[in-house]
Amino acid sequence: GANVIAIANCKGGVAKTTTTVNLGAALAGRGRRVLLVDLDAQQDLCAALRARLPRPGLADVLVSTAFFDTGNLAEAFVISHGMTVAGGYGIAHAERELATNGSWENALKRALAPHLSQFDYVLLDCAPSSSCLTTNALVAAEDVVVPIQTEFLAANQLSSIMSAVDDVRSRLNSSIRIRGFLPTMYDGRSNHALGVMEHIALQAHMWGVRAFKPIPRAVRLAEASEAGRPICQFDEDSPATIAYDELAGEIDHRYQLR
Amino acid sequence: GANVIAIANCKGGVAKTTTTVNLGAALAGRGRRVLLVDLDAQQDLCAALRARLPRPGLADVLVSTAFFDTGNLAEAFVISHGMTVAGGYGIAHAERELATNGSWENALKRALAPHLSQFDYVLLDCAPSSSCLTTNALVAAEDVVVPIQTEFLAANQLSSIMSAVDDVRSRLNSSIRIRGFLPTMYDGRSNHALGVMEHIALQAHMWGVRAFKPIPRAVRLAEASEAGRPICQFDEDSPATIAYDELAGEIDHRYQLR
Ligand SMILES: Nc1ncnc2c1ncn2[C@@H]1O[C@H](COP(=O)(O)OP(=O)(O)OP(=O)(O)O)[C@@H](O)[C@H]1O
Ligand SMILES: Nc1ncnc2c1ncn2[C@@H]1O[C@H](COP(=O)(O)OP(=O)(O)OP(=O)(O)O)[C@@H](O)[C@H]1O
Ligand SMILES: [Mg+2]
Ligand SMILES: [Mg+2]
Repeated sequence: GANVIAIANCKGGVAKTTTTVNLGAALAGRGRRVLLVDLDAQQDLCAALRARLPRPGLADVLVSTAFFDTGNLAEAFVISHGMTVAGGYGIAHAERELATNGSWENALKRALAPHLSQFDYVLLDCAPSSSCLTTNALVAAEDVVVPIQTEFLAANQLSSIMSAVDDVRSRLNSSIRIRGFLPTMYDGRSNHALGVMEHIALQAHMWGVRAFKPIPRAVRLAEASEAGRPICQFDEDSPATIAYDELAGEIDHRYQLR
Repeated sequence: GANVIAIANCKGGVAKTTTTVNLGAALAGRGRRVLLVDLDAQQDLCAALRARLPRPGLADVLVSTAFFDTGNLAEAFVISHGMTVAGGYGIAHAERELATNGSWENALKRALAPHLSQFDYVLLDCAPSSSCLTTNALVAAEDVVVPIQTEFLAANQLSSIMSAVDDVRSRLNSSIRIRGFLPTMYDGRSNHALGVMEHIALQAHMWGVRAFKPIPRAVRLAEASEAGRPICQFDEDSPATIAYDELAGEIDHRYQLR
């Protein structure tokens, strides 16, 4: 079945959505079957791909899975840029509903299960909080990729996501692993960024996880979101296209070795 | 009493914390008595000022206010760079506790009330989510300043914070006003940013709120956070120092006219 990867970090604005879109598109470009799941109430992933928001959508399926053990995630599937996307209205409402139900932590895992054989990769775009849908993502995932903006405040806050993963590992999903820290928005000309990169590498070493090669700062990524396309379909020569393709190659290589 | 202003936007990484620190410091530089409240579980505001995290702290006071109507916020006060800061450990825990209690929405308002006469401004740094502490901030505040990164995804998502404010206005705090949209990380050389600025100005016009002059992109802001200082005490010639001082002048001027 599919390799389910959560793209998560409690810090806001570190390129979780941008990484989900562009890592996904680079994997799809290599012929892999990719599902992207938009777990953020603001539906930024769907906005960045101009993907239609279906009714019923992801939120409806999660609630009906948690409460009645019914619901078919395929109803929330929309095809966009060679990938499948699951999103929709009502995420904030679903979060409130789920939090009142006993077995809410594995609603996403149960909703995904029947569809895993159709995909090679499932990427889960998390909101910047340790809310119940982020917990759902960590329960459903085998791996976590943690994007970290190469600036002081983002690099200073790794303990939040690491303790959220530890907590889920001890209670709900013993096999979850941190696939690696992904430095983002990296500008090698800035001493500040160089210092933060060293800090990230040190943290990766201490936690025993990989530090991926950084994604360079590139305004083309924001322009690509505005155009509703992944960077590899917007500007194939952009350093960001190359960087996300290299990341896809590294993720894919490890997966094939399994 | 003090003018209580929430610095809020559900989108992550738009400069909420950076604006709270630097607007606060610019107001303090004008002789105003300023309290900053760190409502984010990651305590980025305290990290950006290297402010000590007291025990008991803000989280303890909020829980004891909500459950037992006791607790003294002054216990969580720490003096830092000419301002008072209220923060501390356990915010994520307090959020979970508060959400289970009936009258949780006004815990912050009640905790602040006895201390408002000691300050001219109280700035509330919100987390990037519409969680119960963000609701607490909107209940306690008279005004909201909405920082918006001048990039597509951030400008595309104004409806989340606007509907959160509308909801609080209709149910819990009829006098809350949007003071304005504050464009941040603005790079005038980029066509993308120019287009987004126009979009923000249009949105401000549609919602009938002010669009403040943009804060320019300046890596010195990240360097200042790393040094644990506000920008006006780190690099007084930085364009960001001047921009936050102009914002303070505009906010302060209006307050004096009241
Ligand atoms: N490598 C990069 N270079 C330049 N800009 C980038 C890069 N990666 C992301 N961005 C831009 O930074 C902003 C934040 O990225 P994004 O929205 O993906 O972060 P996020 O972690 O998903 O945010 P949130 O916490 O709100 O979910 C966006 O405007 C995006 O276009
Ligand atoms: N005008 C600016 N120019 C350049 N960098 C900036 C500017 N304003 C903020 N930053 C940097 O952008 C990053 C995000 O800012 P900040 O953490 O203040 O945002 P936030 O909205 O509080 O994030 P969160 O959603 O996680 O609370 C930080 O590294 C900060 O130093
Ligand atoms: Mg996002
Ligand atoms: Mg912040």
